[in-house]
Amino acid sequence: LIRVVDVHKVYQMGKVQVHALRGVSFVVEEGEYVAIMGPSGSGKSTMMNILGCLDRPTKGEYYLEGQLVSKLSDSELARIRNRKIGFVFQSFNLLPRATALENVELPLIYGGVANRRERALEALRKVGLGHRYHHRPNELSGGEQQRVAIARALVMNPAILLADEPTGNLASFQGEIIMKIFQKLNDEGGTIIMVTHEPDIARHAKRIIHFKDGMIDGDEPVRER
Amino acid sequence: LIRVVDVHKVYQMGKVQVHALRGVSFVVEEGEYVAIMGPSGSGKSTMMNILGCLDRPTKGEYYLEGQLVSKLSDSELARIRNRKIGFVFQSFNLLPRATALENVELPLIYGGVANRRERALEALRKVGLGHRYHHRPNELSGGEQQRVAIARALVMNPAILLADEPTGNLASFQGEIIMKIFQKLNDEGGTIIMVTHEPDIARHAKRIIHFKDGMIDGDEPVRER
Ligand SMILES: Nc1ncnc2c1ncn2[C@@H]1O[C@H](COP(=O)(O)OP(=O)(O)OP(=O)(O)O)[C@@H](O)[C@H]1O
Ligand SMILES: Nc1ncnc2c1ncn2[C@@H]1O[C@H](COP(=O)(O)OP(=O)(O)OP(=O)(O)O)[C@@H](O)[C@H]1O
Ligand SMILES: [Mg+2]
Ligand SMILES: [Mg+2]
Repeated sequence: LIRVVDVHKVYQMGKVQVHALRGVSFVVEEGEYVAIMGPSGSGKSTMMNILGCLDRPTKGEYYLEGQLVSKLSDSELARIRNRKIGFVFQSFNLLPRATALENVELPLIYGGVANRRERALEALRKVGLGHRYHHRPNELSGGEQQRVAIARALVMNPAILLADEPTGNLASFQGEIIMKIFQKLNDEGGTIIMVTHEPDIARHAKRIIHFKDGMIDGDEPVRER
Repeated sequence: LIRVVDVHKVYQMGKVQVHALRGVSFVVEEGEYVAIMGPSGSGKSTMMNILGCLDRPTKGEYYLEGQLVSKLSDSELARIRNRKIGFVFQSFNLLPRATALENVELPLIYGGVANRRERALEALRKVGLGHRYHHRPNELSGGEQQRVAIARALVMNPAILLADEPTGNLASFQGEIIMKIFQKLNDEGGTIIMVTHEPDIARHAKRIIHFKDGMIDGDEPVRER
């Protein structure tokens, strides 16, 4: 399903080059549940942005469902991002002037889906935010914004969920509610790749890939689930 | 040092009222090290904003060093915020167009302190970011932005440190480096109030206050440090 071959990412800052990814290769099969861990600054979000078709590698190939992503047009990429991939950003990335409900409705509008309001409301209720649907991001707590971002990523029932630190602002019982939602998506055949720095959250996955200094530093199955 | 008496906070949203704090009272003595825990949406950040003199309660009193904060003028509040209180925001609140170095220099400029560049660079080195001082926030990872916010809060060597989820984006060994810095500040007599959802981080404090639905739901010393 997902195949990354010798991917590099260099950020050019004036004369200085920042090597965020230095040759990363791995495969994730359909239906896998993978956690990505590693120190701050090790390249995890950079990798997730490439997997989510939001950024392109400087070097190396990324194949999604056997297709070379670099060969796809912008409109094909946009269609894949809307139909196939749900993305939870580390910084939430909510529209500041839209309510929680409008933010979750957005992918449904883009995808031309019917019954948007009910489906968006249902997604918010699942993450415990039915009572805050009319709040804008600056009228929500940190963990509430995060959960709006999770509801938005799940509302199209994506084949692939990419979640970057989805529980960083949630107390443990609320993090567990999110993990139950993720497990259900995985049980139904969805593929999940989740960045986390919390071992208790990573243990919900079936495989952990470790990043360090822009490279893979370990890749093992999760034993104690 | 810090005394909160029956504090309420109501957010007025059109006709709807959101009761974020419903009568909170507690005392924190000078030199204490307190962790605040509780579910997402329980009022922790709202409380921190009031403690940091960034927002006023709807009802109730807040005494800082024996002075009723509501009686202080805006310029007195600004002076207290600059000289006495270091604040790490849950959403970092960095100036987007300034570099990491310029962000950490800001309190030193405001406070008219000499040797700003060296002191700001030293604060960044302590949190492991000497190599990223010239990056703007959108050229930094999530955990790096968080550490810039920590460096900025500590650079004036504040008497009171208010940190809202300071390690939410850091791998455990990097979180431990931040905990060592906080412990040193506390050893030197500084007062620390830290919001966290991670029990391993809360255990570094000496007392835990639990929030639930805008009220205090528990207040106990940390046994196993
Ligand atoms: N400006 C605002 N207008 C309306 N409601 C608000 C506003 N800011 C916060 N709230 C609401 O007040 C409640 C408390 O928010 P607060 O940010 O204090 O929670 P928190 O304990 O810090 O949560 P988290 O752990 O998710 O950061 C939340 O339910 C939130 O929706
Ligand atoms: N736009 C950019 N320009 C320059 N450097 C960047 C940019 N974005 C990220 N970087 C750098 O690339 C490195 C990797 O960043 P990335 O966001 O992928 O790390 P991360 O593993 O997600 O970290 P965290 O756990 O803190 O979120 C970091 O050191 C960061 O400073
Ligand atoms: Mg990241
Ligand atoms: Mg908060």
